[in-house]
Amino acid sequence: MKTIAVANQKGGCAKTTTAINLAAGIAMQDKRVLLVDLDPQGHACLGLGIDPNRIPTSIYDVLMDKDMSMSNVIVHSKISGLDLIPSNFKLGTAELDLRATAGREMILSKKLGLLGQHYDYCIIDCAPALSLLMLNILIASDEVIITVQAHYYALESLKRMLGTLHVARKQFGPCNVRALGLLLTLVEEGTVLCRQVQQQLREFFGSLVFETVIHRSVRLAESPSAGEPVLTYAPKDKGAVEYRAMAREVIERIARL
Amino acid sequence: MKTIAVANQKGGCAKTTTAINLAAGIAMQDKRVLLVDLDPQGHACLGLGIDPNRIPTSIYDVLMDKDMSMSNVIVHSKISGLDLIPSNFKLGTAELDLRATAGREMILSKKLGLLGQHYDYCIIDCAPALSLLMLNILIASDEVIITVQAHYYALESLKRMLGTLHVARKQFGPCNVRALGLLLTLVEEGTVLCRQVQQQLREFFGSLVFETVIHRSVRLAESPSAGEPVLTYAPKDKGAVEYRAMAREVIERIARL
Ligand SMILES: Nc1ncnc2c1ncn2[C@@H]1O[C@H](COP(=O)(O)OP(=O)(O)OP(=O)(O)O)[C@@H](O)[C@H]1O
Ligand SMILES: Nc1ncnc2c1ncn2[C@@H]1O[C@H](COP(=O)(O)OP(=O)(O)OP(=O)(O)O)[C@@H](O)[C@H]1O
Ligand SMILES: [Mg+2]
Ligand SMILES: [Mg+2]
Repeated sequence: MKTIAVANQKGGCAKTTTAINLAAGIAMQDKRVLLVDLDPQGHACLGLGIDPNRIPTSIYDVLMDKDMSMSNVIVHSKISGLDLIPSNFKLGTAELDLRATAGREMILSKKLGLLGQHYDYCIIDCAPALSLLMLNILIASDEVIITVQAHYYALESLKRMLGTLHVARKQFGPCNVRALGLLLTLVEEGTVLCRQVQQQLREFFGSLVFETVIHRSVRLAESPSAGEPVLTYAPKDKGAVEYRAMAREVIERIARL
Repeated sequence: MKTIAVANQKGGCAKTTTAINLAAGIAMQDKRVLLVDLDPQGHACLGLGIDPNRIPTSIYDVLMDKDMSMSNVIVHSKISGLDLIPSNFKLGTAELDLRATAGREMILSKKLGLLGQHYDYCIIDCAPALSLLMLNILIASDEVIITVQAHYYALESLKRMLGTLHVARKQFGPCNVRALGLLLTLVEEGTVLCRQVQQQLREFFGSLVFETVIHRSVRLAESPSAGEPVLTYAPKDKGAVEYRAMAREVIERIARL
């Protein structure tokens, strides 16, 4: 199983939208995919039509209770081949609740490791924060996709995010996480700002920047209210075309590693 | 001094953009304003042209060191009447560092209280999280402005945010924080989604929703790279007009309380 986190401390740069559509895009290529929601907002659940306030158990219980496994909380989505580990507001206290647990940064990695070969890919949707939970994610992941809005604040947060990957690899033995790529999201073709930021990113980071670029599209903002990825909500929309291309590019990049 | 937090757990809904332009808008009406950056990303600093990596001391030192006061770390901005309490990445560990401190949820309120009547308004820019730091902010604030992007995920997070205000008031004696209003941000007039969400908000929350609505405007995304609020970067732009109107509406709402 290949574990890929979709992360960025910057809020609102389409982490959840990317995690859902990437997971669905890979599942639609006949792979078995597990999407793990590690944001207390529970938006990856909402985006797949699952109400985070009605789930009996969640990722919080798996992290806190040593007898609870991932398979105890799995929910099947409407997309064949795509399962979900849900989260809800309880995850908000995990940071303080886990502080006294031995090996607290390894819990997620251990629990995912027990899933064995049930899934080909595991995609993790992250909250906009650099925290103990994020450390758990970086140790549990093989790769990280960093979503970057083509704006000024996002560039600043990107430097911090790449620095965090480096520190996590150096300080924690079992952490081998790599940046699989930087994905440009919410791009508006017509603005000088977007063109300048894109150019700066490609000049500075070269092939680390995905070829696929995700443009603003209102269908992407509408699809969560229908409880489905844009890939099934509006399959001919530009957003769906771009996320299908992105899923293919991710599979190719991993094959080339 | 009136303390107003700009908050929402949802990432990317223009908290920082609103905090900077509201603080500048009020300062430009001959009031003395202090902007406090309580996000480890340090974006309120960046948006005013101050490099968070070059500040010697920050809000983190004020929270952690009982001999350090707010006035020790104040930085003057280029806008007359507007001062800033900077933050940087160190704030990211405040959650775990403060856990063993007695009265940990009252620290911010106590330190702001020592500023006395130096300022007419204090505006706080919040990180996208419901945490111990957020609890500190809610106890220290008189009012909260919740920025809401007119999208589906934002509506869900709004319910959670309003619930948190209610819990904080009930559980912590010294907390009297109220929602001053809900500010619609990043609005795109042409889409059905934005119109529907706006309509739902006004029907459900009535006059709690600000009259002023902030539309998408590329100048608002450009102004942080110039290190200044849109009010001085592009004073005739629609974004500047709307944030000036917002500052007036905030002062009026507070006067009516
Ligand atoms: N390409 C796009 N075009 C238009 N809207 C988009 C696009 N991608 C995402 N959105 C919308 O923008 C908002 C932000 O996206 P999303 O919630 O996925 O970001 P996030 O990084 O997960 O946010 P958070 O930091 O709160 O977790 C959402 O309302 C989403 O529906
Ligand atoms: N009205 C607007 N029109 C266009 N762009 C905007 C507008 N408001 C904010 N932006 C841009 O959108 C992005 C998100 O805004 P901002 O960073 O202020 O949100 P935030 O809620 O503070 O995010 P975070 O959750 O990361 O703290 C920024 O790049 C900002 O420049
Ligand atoms: Mg998200
Ligand atoms: Mg911000």
